[in-house]
Amino acid sequence: KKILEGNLAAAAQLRAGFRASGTLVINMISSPGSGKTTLLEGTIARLKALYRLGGLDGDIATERDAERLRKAGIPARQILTGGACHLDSRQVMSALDDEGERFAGLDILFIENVGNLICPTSYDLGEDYKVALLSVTEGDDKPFKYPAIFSKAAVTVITKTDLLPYVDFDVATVRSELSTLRPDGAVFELSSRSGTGMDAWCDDLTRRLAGKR
Amino acid sequence: KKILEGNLAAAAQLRAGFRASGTLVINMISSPGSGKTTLLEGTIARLKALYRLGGLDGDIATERDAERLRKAGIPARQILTGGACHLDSRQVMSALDDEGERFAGLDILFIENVGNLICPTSYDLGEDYKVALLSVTEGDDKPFKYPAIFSKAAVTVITKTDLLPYVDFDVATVRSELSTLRPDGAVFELSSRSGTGMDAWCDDLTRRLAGKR
Ligand SMILES: Nc1nc2c(ncn2[C@@H]2O[C@H](COP(=O)(O)OP(=O)(O)OP(=O)(O)O)[C@@H](O)[C@H]2O)c(=O)[nH]1
Ligand SMILES: Nc1nc2c(ncn2[C@@H]2O[C@H](COP(=O)(O)OP(=O)(O)OP(=O)(O)O)[C@@H](O)[C@H]2O)c(=O)[nH]1
Ligand SMILES: [Mg+2]
Ligand SMILES: [Mg+2]
Ligand SMILES: [Zn+2]
Ligand SMILES: [Zn+2]
Repeated sequence: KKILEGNLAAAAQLRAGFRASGTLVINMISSPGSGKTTLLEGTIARLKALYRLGGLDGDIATERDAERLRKAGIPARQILTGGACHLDSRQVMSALDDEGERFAGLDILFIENVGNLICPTSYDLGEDYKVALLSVTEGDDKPFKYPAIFSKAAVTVITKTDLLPYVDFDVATVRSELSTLRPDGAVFELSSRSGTGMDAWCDDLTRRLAGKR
Repeated sequence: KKILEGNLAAAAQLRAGFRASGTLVINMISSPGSGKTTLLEGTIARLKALYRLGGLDGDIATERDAERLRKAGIPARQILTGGACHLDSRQVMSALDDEGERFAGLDILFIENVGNLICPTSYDLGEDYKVALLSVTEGDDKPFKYPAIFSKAAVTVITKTDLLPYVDFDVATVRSELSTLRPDGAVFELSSRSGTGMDAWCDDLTRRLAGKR
């Protein structure tokens, strides 16, 4: 409990800073391999000419995800958690302090959390909202099996829809479970590979950014 | 640290009990949706006529996985963790105490852990060995990104190989990362859907059971 309280103090400070700078901040949470980094690569390709984007990537080990985002053309920093299964707000704060000018004046900051559907849900990072990703290859039973994240996420993205023909995944069942857990939530279905659904996801981001300003 | 020490005491007791009864115990760990329950369904279909099998399923919510194993024809009990992202040995002990005779004299006990590649790695459940599952749809970068579980698992199963034609997954890269992290580890490639590779996985189980006796 003490840990979460300490996290909240730093999160509140971060949130105030993001409000002052008008930066939209998104905390992306999913199982390992649901497609967070790939979705960000596609999003960056579509939005980087219009907006100043930045990325923070949480992982246990390697710089692989931050490298992929830097290659996609935005400033990105890897936060190695030292074994912790989630990012916390102090790590975010010290990463941003370190980056200084490189991350100043961003329109949108994407925080890709550690691949884990459970613990990251409880740590506020000063974000505007959480985005949960659920890939069609993980099974259509996940919302009720992992209810906390799907209740707390304002947006759920169903990813890898190009694979629907090859797996048992009932989109209607998933949507009904999601609407039970989060009646006011938005749900997007997309494939980062084929591009289907990417426009609606990007439009939602720009709408939320305009809403924050 | 105190939590892990308490866990070890109960794990040692469990392990002694399993040795006395000659039960092979497997702790299955993966991301959510990598295919643990589906692999168990296929394994049960192939082995239940020859061996007395049992299942313990750890989850945050729902009885869905234990129901699937019971439907497959073995005694199975769901352990709801109350929000914890991993099973611990006291939960296993109290579940087995509760089940009593229903789980007595098993040849193989499968413990399907909570879907999470990180925290379950640190909790000894009295098992003979850990099995990590990695589905081809999660990406071929996972061993080095989540090194703890792939170092601690004596067996890694690469699942859903029927989907290889539709994803970027380099089996050779994964095998090379796995052999760096666990030089003495066994690796199986299989599809629970098509049945490819299931015989080698089942043969390995029966060999390890014979080895324990
Ligand atoms: N077919 C298909 N594959 C995809 C899609 N999106 C991602 N993938 C694949 O899914 C795997 C994992 O994608 P990542 O983007 O690395 O997943 P992640 O959520 O960032 O993974 P972690 O950061 O390790 O938690 C890779 O092999 C991707 O190529 C998609 O829309 N369609
Ligand atoms: N194509 C294909 N799909 C598979 C295979 N094995 C499992 N699946 C699918 O993958 C999804 C998840 O499978 P599960 O067995 O429920 O995964 P799990 O690891 O038990 O999931 P949790 O218990 O929630 O962590 C389901 O939609 C399965 O149908 C396979 O070999 N091939
Ligand atoms: Mg990633
Ligand atoms: Mg399961
Ligand atoms: Zn955790
Ligand atoms: Zn945990």
